[in-house]
Amino acid sequence: ADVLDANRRIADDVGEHLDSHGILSVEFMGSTGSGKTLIIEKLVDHLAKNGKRAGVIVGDVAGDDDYRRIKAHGAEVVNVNTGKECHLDAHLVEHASEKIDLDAIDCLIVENVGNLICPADFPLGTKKRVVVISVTEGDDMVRKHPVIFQIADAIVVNKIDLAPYVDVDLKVIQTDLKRIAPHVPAFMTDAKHGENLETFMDAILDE
Amino acid sequence: ADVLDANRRIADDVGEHLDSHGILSVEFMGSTGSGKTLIIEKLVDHLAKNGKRAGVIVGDVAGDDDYRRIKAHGAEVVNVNTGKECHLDAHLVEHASEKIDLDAIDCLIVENVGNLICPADFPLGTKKRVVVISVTEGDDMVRKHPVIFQIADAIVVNKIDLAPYVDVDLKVIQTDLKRIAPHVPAFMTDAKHGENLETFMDAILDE
Ligand SMILES: Nc1nc2c(ncn2[C@@H]2O[C@H](COP(=O)(O)OP(=O)(O)OP(=O)(O)O)[C@@H](O)[C@H]2O)c(=O)[nH]1
Ligand SMILES: Nc1nc2c(ncn2[C@@H]2O[C@H](COP(=O)(O)OP(=O)(O)OP(=O)(O)O)[C@@H](O)[C@H]2O)c(=O)[nH]1
Ligand SMILES: [Mg+2]
Ligand SMILES: [Mg+2]
Ligand SMILES: [Zn+2]
Ligand SMILES: [Zn+2]
Repeated sequence: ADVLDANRRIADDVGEHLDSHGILSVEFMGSTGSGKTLIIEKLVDHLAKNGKRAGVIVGDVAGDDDYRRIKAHGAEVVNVNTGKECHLDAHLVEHASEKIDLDAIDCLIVENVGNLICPADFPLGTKKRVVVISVTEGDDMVRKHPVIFQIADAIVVNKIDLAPYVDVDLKVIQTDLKRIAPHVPAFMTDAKHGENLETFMDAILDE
Repeated sequence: ADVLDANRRIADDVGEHLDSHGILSVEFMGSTGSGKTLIIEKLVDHLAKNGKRAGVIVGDVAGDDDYRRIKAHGAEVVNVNTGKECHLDAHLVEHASEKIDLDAIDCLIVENVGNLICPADFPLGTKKRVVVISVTEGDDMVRKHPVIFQIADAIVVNKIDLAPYVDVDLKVIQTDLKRIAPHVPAFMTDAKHGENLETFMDAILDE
């Protein structure tokens, strides 16, 4: 419990610091391979089209794959390797954000390590938290990991184009979401071909 | 480090206990929704066809979805809900195995919680550890989470039928496996339609 309290205090500091620069900040959590980076790549493009600049902090256990993909879209990016840790924490994000010129960006995006469990207990200080799952993981992800959906500000159920190939009925996922996290807006997207992605991005950027 | 040492000691006890009953034991780790339960369902059927009986311990954060799916195949199953913990540990498996009549089974199967990070550091005492990923997560899973592939006894890259829909080149995954875990046998499977699954099951059961 001490670890969680300490993290929450640092998260509050991070949040205040970002607010003082007038920056909107959004975290993306979710399962490994659910499509977090692809959605962030498109979000960076969407922001640029509206004349807004993005800073991105990418958390991964090892390597710089996601860092390179997002950097190619022209954002200011910082890579954080977590090693044995299966989630980012506010302390890591505090230090990573020091490497970004906060006066040169309008929006800070954080991609957490793929994990549907621990991130729920470790807020990072961002204004919004989005959880991303994909239909290819099966139709039971929501009821199996209720907490991370309940603490989110938005939910993305991605890869809906693949639902027929994994025998997943989207209505089962929607029913679980209504029961488990009725207060959280949910978006069914196909990030690859763009379906419903604009709707999600406008909603999360308060446009 | 104390936690890892304590876990290893209990895992050794579990291993000795299973050996004394002449039981083959296999753990399935891997990403959420990669196909662990589907593979276990087919493994239980495969064992039954060869006159062998399976006991299964299923770890999930919440609910009994996987428990019910596997029970329907006639195996002796125990459900373990891990709550806030993102992985099983040897202590949980020790207690769960007490609920199974070890003289009535030939093979014990353990399904870990979906997570490509922590399970690597928490052996459960089984003779073999298998890690399952699916191509729908992208082609970078191996280089992003090297440790869990290096400590495994076998690797399953599942859902190869879906590779064309997510722009994944299987050769990229195979090249990473050769570089990162050259000593570990890898199987490219489609558990839904059965491709290469028999080959994997025969290999893991030493038939
Ligand atoms: N068909 C389809 N493929 C998608 C979609 N979204 C992502 N993908 C594919 O899914 C794979 C994983 O996407 P990423 O963006 O790397 O996922 P991620 O959540 O960032 O993965 P990690 O950071 O490794 O946890 C890639 O091969 C993408 O091309 C989608 O909506 N439809
Ligand atoms: N097309 C296709 N679908 C598959 C394959 N293997 C599993 N699936 C589907 O993938 C989804 C997830 O499968 P599960 O067996 O529940 O995966 P799991 O790893 O046990 O999931 P968790 O226990 O929740 O982490 C289900 O909808 C399966 O039907 C495959 O090889 N090909
Ligand atoms: Mg990513
Ligand atoms: Mg399962
Ligand atoms: Zn964790
Ligand atoms: Zn863990």
